[in-house]
Order: sequence, then C-alpha cells, then structure tokens
Amino acid sequence: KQHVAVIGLGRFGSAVAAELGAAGHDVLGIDSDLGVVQRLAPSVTHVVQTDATDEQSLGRLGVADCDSAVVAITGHIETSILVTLLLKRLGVERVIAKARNDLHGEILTRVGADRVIYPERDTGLRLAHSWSSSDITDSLDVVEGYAVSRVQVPQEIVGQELGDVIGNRPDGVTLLLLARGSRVILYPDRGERLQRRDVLVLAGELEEMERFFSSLH
Amino acid sequence: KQHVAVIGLGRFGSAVAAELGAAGHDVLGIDSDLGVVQRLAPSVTHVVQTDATDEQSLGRLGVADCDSAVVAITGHIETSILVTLLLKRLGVERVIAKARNDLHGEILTRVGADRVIYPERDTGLRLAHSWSSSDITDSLDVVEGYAVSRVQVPQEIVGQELGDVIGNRPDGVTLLLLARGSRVILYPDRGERLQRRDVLVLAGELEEMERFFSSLH
Ligand SMILES: Nc1ncnc2c1ncn2[C@@H]1O[C@H](COP(=O)(O)OP(=O)(O)OP(=O)(O)O)[C@@H](O)[C@H]1O
Ligand SMILES: Nc1ncnc2c1ncn2[C@@H]1O[C@H](COP(=O)(O)OP(=O)(O)OP(=O)(O)O)[C@@H](O)[C@H]1O
Repeated sequence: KQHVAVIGLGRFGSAVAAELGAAGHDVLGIDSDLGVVQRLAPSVTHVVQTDATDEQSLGRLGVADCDSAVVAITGHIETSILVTLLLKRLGVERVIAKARNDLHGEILTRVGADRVIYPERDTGLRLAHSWSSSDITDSLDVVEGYAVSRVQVPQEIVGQELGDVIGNRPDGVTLLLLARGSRVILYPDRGERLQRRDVLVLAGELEEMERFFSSLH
Repeated sequence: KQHVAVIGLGRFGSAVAAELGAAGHDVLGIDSDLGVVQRLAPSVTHVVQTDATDEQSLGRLGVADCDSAVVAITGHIETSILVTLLLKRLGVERVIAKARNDLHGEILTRVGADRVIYPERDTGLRLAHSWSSSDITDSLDVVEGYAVSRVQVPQEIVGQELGDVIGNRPDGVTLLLLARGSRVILYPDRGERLQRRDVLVLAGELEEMERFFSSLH
C-alpha cells in the first residue's frame, strides 16, 4: 500500500482521497479551508488544514515521505503550479495534477508533474464515445475507433440466448464477459440466457457497436 | 446518425459537441457567450449564440426536433435546471445534464433529466481505481472490486512471451486483448512477444491487479 498526499479536497480531490483510503492506502488530505477539512474528516484517513504553498508546513506534515501526491486545485492556477513544484523539490516520486485547460497543463508538465488530468474534457469525450446507445454505461478507448464498452442488458433481449444475440461475425462485436450480481463470467457459454440486470462487456469498432445496438431495438 | 443539441460549450460541452460532430452526428451547439461561439465555429457543425433559457429562441432553432440534448452548464444552477425543464417540455427524448454536486443532480432528475453526469467525481474515482500501477492508463469498473484496465506495456517485460508474463492462474488477471499500433488482436497467442508500444487490456479483481503489477517491477 502507498502513502499518498491529496492537496485540494474539492469534488475531484475528495473523491480521490476517499476512494484511495477505502482501498487501504495511507492518505493525507490537505486543504486550506477549515470547513472542507471538517466535512471530510470522517472519510479520509488524515485530513489537515494548511496552506499547501507553505513549504515549511508541507515539510512538518511529512509530505516528503509520500510515495505520490495529487494536486487537485484549479481555481488558482498559480497555487496549483507552486504546489506541484514544491512537491517535486521535496522528492515526491509521482505527482499527478488536475489542469483547468491546455495552457495550465503545459505549465504543470514543465514544473515536473508526472501526469496531468483534464476531468471535464475526458468525461465529455467518454460520453461522446458511448453515444451510440443509451445502453452503454461506460467505455474505454483502446485505439482510435475501437472501444471496450460496458452495457446494461436492454429489455428487448432479456431471456434470449447469448449465441442468438451476439453472433460470431468476425468483423463484429465480441462479448468479453458477463457480470451478474457480483459474479463475473469470463467468455460465457453461447447457450447462457440473459437476465434483467446483467451487464455485458463488449469489444469492437465504434461503427460495429452502433450497428449492433440499433439491431437490438 | 442523431440530431443532438449541446447547450453550454465550456470544457465538457465543447468536448462532447466536437467529438459527436466528428463521429458524424448532426450537432447544434448553443452558448450565450459570443466569444465561445466564434472560437468553436470551426469544430462544431452548427454553433449559435443565444440565451438557452429563452423558450421562443429554442423553438426557432428547431431544438424540439433533436433526438437528444446535453445541458453542460454548472456555473448557474438555476440556468441548468430551467434549460433541462424546457427541453423536456419541447419533447426532446433524451436529456443528459452535467451536475455541480449531488443536490443539483437530484433537482435535474426531478425536472426530467434522463441521465446526470458528475465529471470531477467520476474522474477522481477512476484515478483511484487505476492507482495500483502507473502503467494503468484507464479502467472500467465492471462490479465492485473487479475492473477491466488498459495498460501501457512496462519496459521490464518488453521482449518477453505473453505466456511467461500473464500465467493462466484461474484467480488471477486475464488478458482480453493486445493493441499494437492501430491493430487489435483479440485473445492473443501465448507465444506472442511483447513490443515497446503495446497496449494490453486486462480483466481481474483489483487486489489481483495490484499483485500482478508489483510482480512486474
Ligand atoms: N493554497 C491552498 N492550499 C491548500 N488547499 C487549497 C489551496 N488553495 C485552494 N485550496 C483548496 O483546494 C480545493 C479545490 O480548489 P478549487 O475549487 O480551486 O479547484 P477545483 O478544480 O474547482 O475543484 P473541483 O475538484 O471541485 O472541480 C478547495 O477545497 C480549496 O479550499
Ligand atoms: N443561459 C445560457 N444559455 C446558453 N449558454 C449559457 C447560458 N449560461 C451559461 N452558458 C454557457 O455555458 C458554458 C458553460 O457554463 P459554466 O462555465 O457555468 O459551466 P461549467 O460546468 O463550469 O463548464 P466546464 O464544462 O468548463 O466545467 C459557458 O460557455 C457559458 O457561456
């Protein structure tokens, strides 16, 4: 397990801090707003109120001993840049920073950020890539034009056999796995009958996916 | 292909509008800021400056003929709620709206939004779920604690045979596909040798993934 500092506990930062804590990592959350720190105290291992641009304060908190850090501040671009630079000077090996736009992202990379994240843009692209059907609840781009998609089984095909729904067309859509409740079935049998809450994970070209979904309804 | 209105062309809205346009959908972008409209004119099929809370104006633009719409405004929660309500009254079948926080999301659902999106929170969770290794560039949650991950092949295993790297342990990590350049190889052969820019798509329990990645380095 890692020792991680999360600086800036807004919507993005607080989600990262709480989820990493839940996965068993040792998380140090830092925010300059006392109200934010008090609200998050129950869900983050350690939460501290301080101004993260104060190098002495980061030193006293032991941030230099962290394996990695997340800088989740975009309201004040100057603060985000300063904190990223300080973390790399303190010797933190992996610094991931959220950027407001391309320019901010470029500066973060130049001062040493190991990875830059654009939450609004990435979520917008992901929504557009899973547009072909409202049954797609999420998708993962593999290469340009080819994706792995998570699909909620539509009403129309409940009760049907998998082999009848997803043929074995070589150029078509491939079924990778079926999730039923908390059970995951890799390469399910063609005779398996689909149930109401089943989730499918499919792979294929985006056009093929579109053709497949419009054939279902 | 669909006829889609995207209202609010900030970071999220502009990414959705441009990408849906690139995929061949007929996109109508709407924003009240002339500067935004002019900047995006080259990358969105049709872009119009208007106040989206003006029902007459939405009517004149033919928004009622759209199959679906995206409301991407969170700076003024009242505007986002009004526009969502107007779209459903105009008869738009699928309205997807971005929310600033849970409360905003709950109101959007009550006024008829068919899907609510939280870009910052979702991106934060996704980052935490792919934390086990810096080789994971993205991941898709299938069920609680089980994910499909996209991985950049780490330097340490370049040149090795797939069979040696990813054993066939029943409880371990499963290789679903290998992407090389723009080519995708489903269920690659165990004798395949890994190359420098290869991308792997793996499935498994999050703990198994963590164990697998720490065994690589
Ligand atoms: N100097 C600082 N030191 C520590 N925390 C700070 C500092 N400046 C701002 N913050 C905190 O960082 C958090 C996120 O900041 P901000 O709202 O600017 O970012 P954001 O990117 O809009 O957040 P979100 O993730 O909600 O989109 C806030 O809770 C704020 O109190
Ligand atoms: N009444 C309106 N009609 C049309 N467009 C509007 C209206 N009000 C705001 N907008 C536009 O919506 C866009 C996004 O608004 P806002 O900045 O509030 O949302 P945001 O969620 O912060 O955006 P981002 O996607 O960048 O995070 C802006 O470009 C703004 O000009």
